Amino acid sequence: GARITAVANQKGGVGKTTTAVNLAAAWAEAGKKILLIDLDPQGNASTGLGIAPQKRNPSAFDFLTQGVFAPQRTLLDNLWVIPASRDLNKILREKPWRDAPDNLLRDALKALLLEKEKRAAETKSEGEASPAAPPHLYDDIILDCPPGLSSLTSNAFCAARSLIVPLQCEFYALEGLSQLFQTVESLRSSVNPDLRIDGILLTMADGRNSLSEQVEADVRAHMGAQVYKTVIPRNVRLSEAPSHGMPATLYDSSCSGSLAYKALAEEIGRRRGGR
Amino acid sequence: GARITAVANQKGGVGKTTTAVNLAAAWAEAGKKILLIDLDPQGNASTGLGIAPQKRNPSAFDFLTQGVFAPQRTLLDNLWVIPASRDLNKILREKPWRDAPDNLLRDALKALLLEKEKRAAETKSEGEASPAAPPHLYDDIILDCPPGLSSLTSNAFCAARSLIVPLQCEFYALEGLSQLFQTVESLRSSVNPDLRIDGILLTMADGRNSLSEQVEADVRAHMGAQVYKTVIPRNVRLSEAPSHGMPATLYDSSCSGSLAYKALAEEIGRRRGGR
Ligand SMILES: Nc1ncnc2c1ncn2[C@@H]1O[C@H](COP(=O)(O)OP(=O)(O)OP(=O)(O)O)[C@@H](O)[C@H]1O
Ligand SMILES: Nc1ncnc2c1ncn2[C@@H]1O[C@H](COP(=O)(O)OP(=O)(O)OP(=O)(O)O)[C@@H](O)[C@H]1O
Ligand SMILES: [Mg+2]
Ligand SMILES: [Mg+2]
Repeated sequence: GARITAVANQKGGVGKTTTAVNLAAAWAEAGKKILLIDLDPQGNASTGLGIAPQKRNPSAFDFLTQGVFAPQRTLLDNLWVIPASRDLNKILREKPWRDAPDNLLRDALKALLLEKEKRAAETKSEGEASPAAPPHLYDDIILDCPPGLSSLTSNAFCAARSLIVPLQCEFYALEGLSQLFQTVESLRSSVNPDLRIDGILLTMADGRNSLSEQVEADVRAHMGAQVYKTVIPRNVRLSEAPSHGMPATLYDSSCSGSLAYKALAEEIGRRRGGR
Repeated sequence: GARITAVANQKGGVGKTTTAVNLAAAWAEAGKKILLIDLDPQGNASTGLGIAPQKRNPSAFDFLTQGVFAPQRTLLDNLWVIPASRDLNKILREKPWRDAPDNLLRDALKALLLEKEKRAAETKSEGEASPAAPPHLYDDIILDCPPGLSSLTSNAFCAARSLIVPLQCEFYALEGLSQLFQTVESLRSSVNPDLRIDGILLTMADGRNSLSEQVEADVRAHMGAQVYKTVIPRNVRLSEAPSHGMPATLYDSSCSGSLAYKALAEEIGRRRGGR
């Protein structure tokens, strides 16, 4: 079945969405079938993949609360997205979801799997992956998480096997890491023993800036092999692409940002043993 | 009494903490007595004001939940801080706070005011503002909000009269604004009719970058006078200062970032009628 990867860091603005969108796109361009689920009420990943704000119905909220699974196409054939909108804030604020355990997403994905397996056994002709292909027909499912440690992020941690942590090369960004690791540890022992940190990704690195260099040196010294070799440089093309509703790998495939995300896609593939 | 100002934007990494810390410092250096309350479990503002992680007890969590009011000194005489630590996450996750209405902070501030007024009437010798000066002896109280629209941010919106919205000159940053304004509107009509948007602050502006210029032009065209004339430039000194545990206005008072925050402090003072 599909491997579920969460892209998360409670610190804001560190490149979670930029990483989720461009890693998904790089894998899709390499032939993998990818589903991105946007779990941020701001809906930045949905925008970055070209889904207009008024076209986000049904959304991730409908999937988590009612199991309505309706991925939408993006400009890339192999990349589908379940968009997000402001109704996701209801999960944080309104009953019954406010009191629900953090496994809404995990259960919605599981229920879908069971339904499809039942149907596949009946018809044996599943063959061609339909637009709303069931989760097990995707190679990878990527979850873009909002900032903070709300229940939207814990839902992602409960459903995921792997966690990619983008880390901006800035001083404040280092602070939140220990809280994040603590949260992962406590969820691993309570609800999801499969969850493990896939790697830490240095983002917005600027070789001319001594603070950036210092943060990178510090993180590599402390985290060693958990830090990806690939570093994402600060590159304005990465921040321009969303205004055109496409990943940077499509908007400008040879810019330094796109090349870095393609290198990251390959590095993660190798680290996972070529899968 | 003190004017309470929240610095908030659900979008992450837009300069909320950098603005709260440096605006507070600029006002303190100009002679105002300022209290900063850190409402972010990451505790970045506490770090930026030099409070070591193991010295944050009692914290904002203790103030919101038990009324324990113990501001700490900073390197600036007129600037005090109530630090934050990871226990603030409990307000989002654990009972009874998870189900509490969003007025924990407002009620804690009110209770304090009543107690001091009672005591002042009894002793008449309040005179010298003690380190834990009651809220009404501060000119301004500044609230640094976490990213997202959790109950920590709504607590700030319930307690505050003014709201400053830092807006990074980036495409994704524009997306969340309408949700933020909607949230403000609904809280204004339900719990806090005094809340009004003081202004939108453009941050990390980069004159050499056409996207940054375009975002600034767009925001001024749509928001008009709500946008401060002062723009905060991208300036690495602003991101270096926190690693020294001090505001940039102290770390490097003549860098472009510090000068911009001092200009902002004056502009807001003028807009509020010299107060
Ligand atoms: N390597 C980069 N170079 C230049 N700009 C970047 C880079 N990565 C991200 N950005 C820009 O920086 C801003 C923050 O990135 P992004 O929105 O991806 O972070 P995030 O962690 O998802 O934020 P949030 O916490 O709000 O979800 C965006 O405007 C984005 O376009
Ligand atoms: N004008 C600026 N120039 C350069 N760097 C800046 C500027 N303003 C903020 N920064 C840096 O950018 C990063 C994000 O800023 P900051 O942490 O203040 O944003 P925030 O909105 O408080 O983030 P969060 O959403 O996580 O609370 C920090 O590392 C900070 O040092
Ligand atoms: Mg994001
Ligand atoms: Mg902050």
